[in-house]
Amino acid sequence: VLRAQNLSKTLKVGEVKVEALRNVSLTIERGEFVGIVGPSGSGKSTLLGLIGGLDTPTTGTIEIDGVDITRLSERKLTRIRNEKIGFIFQAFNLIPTLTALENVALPVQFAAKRQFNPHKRAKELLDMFGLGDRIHHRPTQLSGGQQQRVAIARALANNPAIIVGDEPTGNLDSESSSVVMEALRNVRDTFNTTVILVTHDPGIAEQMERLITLVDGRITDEDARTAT
Amino acid sequence: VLRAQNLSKTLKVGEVKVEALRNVSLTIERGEFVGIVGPSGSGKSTLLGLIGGLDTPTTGTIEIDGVDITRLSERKLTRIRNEKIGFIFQAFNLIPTLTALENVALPVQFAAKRQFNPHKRAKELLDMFGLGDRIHHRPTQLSGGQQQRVAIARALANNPAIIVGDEPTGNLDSESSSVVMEALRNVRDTFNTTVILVTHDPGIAEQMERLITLVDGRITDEDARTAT
Ligand SMILES: Nc1ncnc2c1ncn2[C@@H]1O[C@H](COP(=O)(O)OP(=O)(O)OP(=O)(O)O)[C@@H](O)[C@H]1O
Ligand SMILES: Nc1ncnc2c1ncn2[C@@H]1O[C@H](COP(=O)(O)OP(=O)(O)OP(=O)(O)O)[C@@H](O)[C@H]1O
Ligand SMILES: [Mg+2]
Ligand SMILES: [Mg+2]
Repeated sequence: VLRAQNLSKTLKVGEVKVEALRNVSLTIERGEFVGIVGPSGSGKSTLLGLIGGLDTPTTGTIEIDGVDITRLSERKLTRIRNEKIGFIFQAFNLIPTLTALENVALPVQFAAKRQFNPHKRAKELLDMFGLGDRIHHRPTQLSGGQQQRVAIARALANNPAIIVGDEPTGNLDSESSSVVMEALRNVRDTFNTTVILVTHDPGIAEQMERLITLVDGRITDEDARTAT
Repeated sequence: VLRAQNLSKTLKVGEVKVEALRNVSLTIERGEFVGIVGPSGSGKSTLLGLIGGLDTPTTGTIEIDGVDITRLSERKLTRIRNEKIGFIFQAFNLIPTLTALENVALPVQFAAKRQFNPHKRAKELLDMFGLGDRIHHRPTQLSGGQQQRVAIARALANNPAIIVGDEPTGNLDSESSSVVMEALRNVRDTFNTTVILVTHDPGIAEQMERLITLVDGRITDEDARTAT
């Protein structure tokens, strides 16, 4: 479902060049449950931003279901982002003026073909993550882990084909983490959703079926393994 | 060094009241290495905000070195916050228009009695955390874990008597986490700094010498134990 070839991303800080990603290639099939691990600063968020269609590479291509998203019009790309990809940001990126319910309902309201009643769908997801009594809170009225769970619910809202999560359990206790991982396994088993998670947590990494390791912007290790 | 008595914090969302903290009392001595644990939403960040002088309780008192900080003028409180307390925010709260170096130097520049050369002190701390080649990057030009380390360096900058950290390793890989914990143990052993950390990471919790557990805004468990 996802094929990245020779991805490089170079950023500039004043005169200095930072090579955040160097010649990264990978292929992920439909329904895979993949972890991306590596040291802080190794390029994981940069890679996720590219495969999630939120950023463009300096060189290289990214195909989602055979379509090269680096060549699409902004309008077509926006539609793929809304319908095919659910993205969980490392810093959550919730809309501060909207409540938890409105934040999760938003992508459902924007969907070209309506699958769900937006507020009903949002309430169900927030209930699943234990936030039923927080649905009218705005992000600043939520704890860090509550904001993270709202961001996760939002990514699941349109039942997208691909879930991309950037350290989705970083602010969660073990109980909340289990609920999140359970939900992700569930959508994968039910809908064959592809799940790609960046994590620093060994406990999460060992639940993934395949691990890709990034160091200094390169893939250094790919180990296909079966989670126990 | 720190005594909280009967702290309660009630927040309002429209007509609904949320009791984030309910009658919390605790005493922490100079040089203690304390962990605060508990489920997401249990009141940990709220408690830290109160003991760090960043927020005021609905009822109750907080004494730092015998001074009730809930009764101080803003000017006196600001000075205590700058000189006595180093605070690491769950969401980092770096100044987006300043570089890493400037962010870390800032509290040193504001100190009433100058202990260090601000930029030299900032560079040393950033080097210690592996960010020597990122000192001129602004927060948006840093990875999540790099921003977190800048926030930690900033908290250490004035060599404060009390370090208060809200999930300081949540975005860090195990290597960077070890460097951070090493640095915190170091200042405690060298200067008898009091270190209070909120964490969801059992690996960090087991390194603390005492654990306080919060559930639903109350302390449910206090276990003084020696870290192995
Ligand atoms: N806008 C930018 N300009 C310059 N350099 C950047 C920018 N964004 C990121 N970088 C650098 O690119 C590298 C990769 O960043 P990235 O955010 O992808 O790391 P990461 O693996 O997600 O790290 P973490 O685990 O800490 O979140 C880092 O060294 C970072 O300093
Ligand atoms: N400004 C606010 N208005 C209303 N309720 C709030 C506000 N800030 C926090 N809360 C609520 O107070 C409770 C405690 O929040 P707090 O941020 O202290 O939790 P926490 O223990 O730090 O959680 P986490 O581990 O997820 O960071 C939460 O249930 C949260 O929804
Ligand atoms: Mg990252
Ligand atoms: Mg918190």
